[in-house]
Amino acid sequence: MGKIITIANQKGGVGKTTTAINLSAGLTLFENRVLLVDLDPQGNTTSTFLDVDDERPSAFELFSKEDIDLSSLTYPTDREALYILPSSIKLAKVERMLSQNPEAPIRIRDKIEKLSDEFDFIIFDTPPSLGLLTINALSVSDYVLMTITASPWALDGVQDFLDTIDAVKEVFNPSLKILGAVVTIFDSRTKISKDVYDAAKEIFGNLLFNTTISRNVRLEESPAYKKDIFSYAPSSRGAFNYRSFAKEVLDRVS
Amino acid sequence: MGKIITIANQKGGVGKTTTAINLSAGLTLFENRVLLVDLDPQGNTTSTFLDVDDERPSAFELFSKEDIDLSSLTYPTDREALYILPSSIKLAKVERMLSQNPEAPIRIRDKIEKLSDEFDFIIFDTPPSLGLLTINALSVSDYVLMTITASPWALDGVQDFLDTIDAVKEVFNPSLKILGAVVTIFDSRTKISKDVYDAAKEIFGNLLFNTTISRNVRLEESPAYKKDIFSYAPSSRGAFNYRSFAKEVLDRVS
Ligand SMILES: Nc1ncnc2c1ncn2[C@@H]1O[C@H](COP(=O)(O)OP(=O)(O)OP(=O)(O)O)[C@@H](O)[C@H]1O
Ligand SMILES: Nc1ncnc2c1ncn2[C@@H]1O[C@H](COP(=O)(O)OP(=O)(O)OP(=O)(O)O)[C@@H](O)[C@H]1O
Ligand SMILES: [Mg+2]
Ligand SMILES: [Mg+2]
Repeated sequence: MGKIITIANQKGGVGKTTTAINLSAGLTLFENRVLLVDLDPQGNTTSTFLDVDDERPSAFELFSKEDIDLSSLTYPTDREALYILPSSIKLAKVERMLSQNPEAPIRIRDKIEKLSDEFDFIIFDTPPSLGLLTINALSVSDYVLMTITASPWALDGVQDFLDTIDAVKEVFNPSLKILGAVVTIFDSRTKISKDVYDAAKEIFGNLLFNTTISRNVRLEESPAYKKDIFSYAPSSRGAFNYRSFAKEVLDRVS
Repeated sequence: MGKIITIANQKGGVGKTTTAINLSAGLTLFENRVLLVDLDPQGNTTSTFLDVDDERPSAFELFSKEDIDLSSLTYPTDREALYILPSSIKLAKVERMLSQNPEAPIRIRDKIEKLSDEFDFIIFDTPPSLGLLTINALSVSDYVLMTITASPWALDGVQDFLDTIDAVKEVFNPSLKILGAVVTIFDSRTKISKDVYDAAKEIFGNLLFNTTISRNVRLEESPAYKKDIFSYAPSSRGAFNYRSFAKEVLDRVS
């Protein structure tokens, strides 16, 4: 059984997708077979690896169909040992589609558990919300990782986030653990970055990762070339940060 | 009847809230009375002006109650002529609460129309989603403004965004117009900023605002001091940009 990690934060634009892509790629550098699942209807993770095609089998099928051939949902990427289970815009209607279904919060659990036998890690990218798509990811995860950036409102939503984790633990997934919080898009020249880092340390203590991901323009550029940071700019600061971050994650889960 | 503008983009972290706050404040500099409505459950706009209090009357009441005393929902701010209709975390449950209600997409329309008699402008801040909260804002708006930042995926969601605008126009609000798109967090030193600006110009043509909002650390700092940019750093680049942006908006709506 592979380890399942959800990357989440209801605040938008805080590096969830950038971390999902580069943590997943980083884990393959240490001999892991990784499945990256894109549960965000925006499909930013998906469009980084595959051409946009809203008709192919996607994560939407995890919610809409009972029995599916799971192997038809996983696609190889240019990076060996990294596979992707793509998003579709249809995911945007899942919340309304399942609003009367009592099993809605754990709709994808059995399917993902079956898939976890084939991978060392399953990583979920999620939309900027604590709605049904994110709840489903949390309900089947071993760990949840919060990405945080230096924003004036960076820590406003932490309480809601932690309340949601507690609720999922209590009702659906008692074994869910907080893997930690990682500060991304860190700019050591600005006071706001330092203030947010200090405040996050206060809230998360040892759960705050030692590795911070610096602001690095290579990380912004690489998805446009349909590449993770290790393929696009292997000697960049971004690649260095995400490699040491992957190592720190491995230390925490072993 | 005041003019109603929704600021929207389902992509997270693209300056919707920063623009909602500073455009609203900017409009008051030109003798306008402005109501800023926060429809994002995260409440970043709200926490910039008011202390967090999820029990006070809020935008949630626009959805949950038939008859309300609208004046009980609008609060003054430190800036004269700028009022706020605050968010509440309860907004997060609106989509599920109204999922079986056929009037859900126009739930707030009549109330907002009544309020628009008292203000020159009503500005909506919305969550990073094209769900029911954003649809409600669009259903009662004269204009929609899209904020765009230099992100690898900045323009991925534009088609979905424009499709949603068309759908709202067709079914709920034929007079809805696209006010335009504005590039924010612009960093003229990076190639990705220039590439995104050029691509946005290609898509939006004259609808792309001439004013771009540069990356400016003062804009990141000001909400932490519970101030808009004009109160916090009146001679900063951010204040200059948002002042000229407010002027450009006024030119387009007159
Ligand atoms: N370390 C970094 N250095 C520079 N830019 C970064 C870094 N990490 C992320 N970015 C950029 O910041 C923006 C937000 O990142 P990203 O899209 O990964 O966040 P997100 O949380 O997934 O957003 P959403 O809430 O829309 O899903 C993107 O433009 C991305 O390219
Ligand atoms: N011009 C700017 N210069 C520097 N930082 C900026 C600028 N505009 C916004 N920011 C910062 O970028 C981040 C995202 O902006 P903001 O929160 O306004 O976006 P949003 O679209 O409202 O996000 P969400 O999708 O979570 O609602 C915040 O940390 C904000 O302080
Ligand atoms: Mg994302
Ligand atoms: Mg916002």
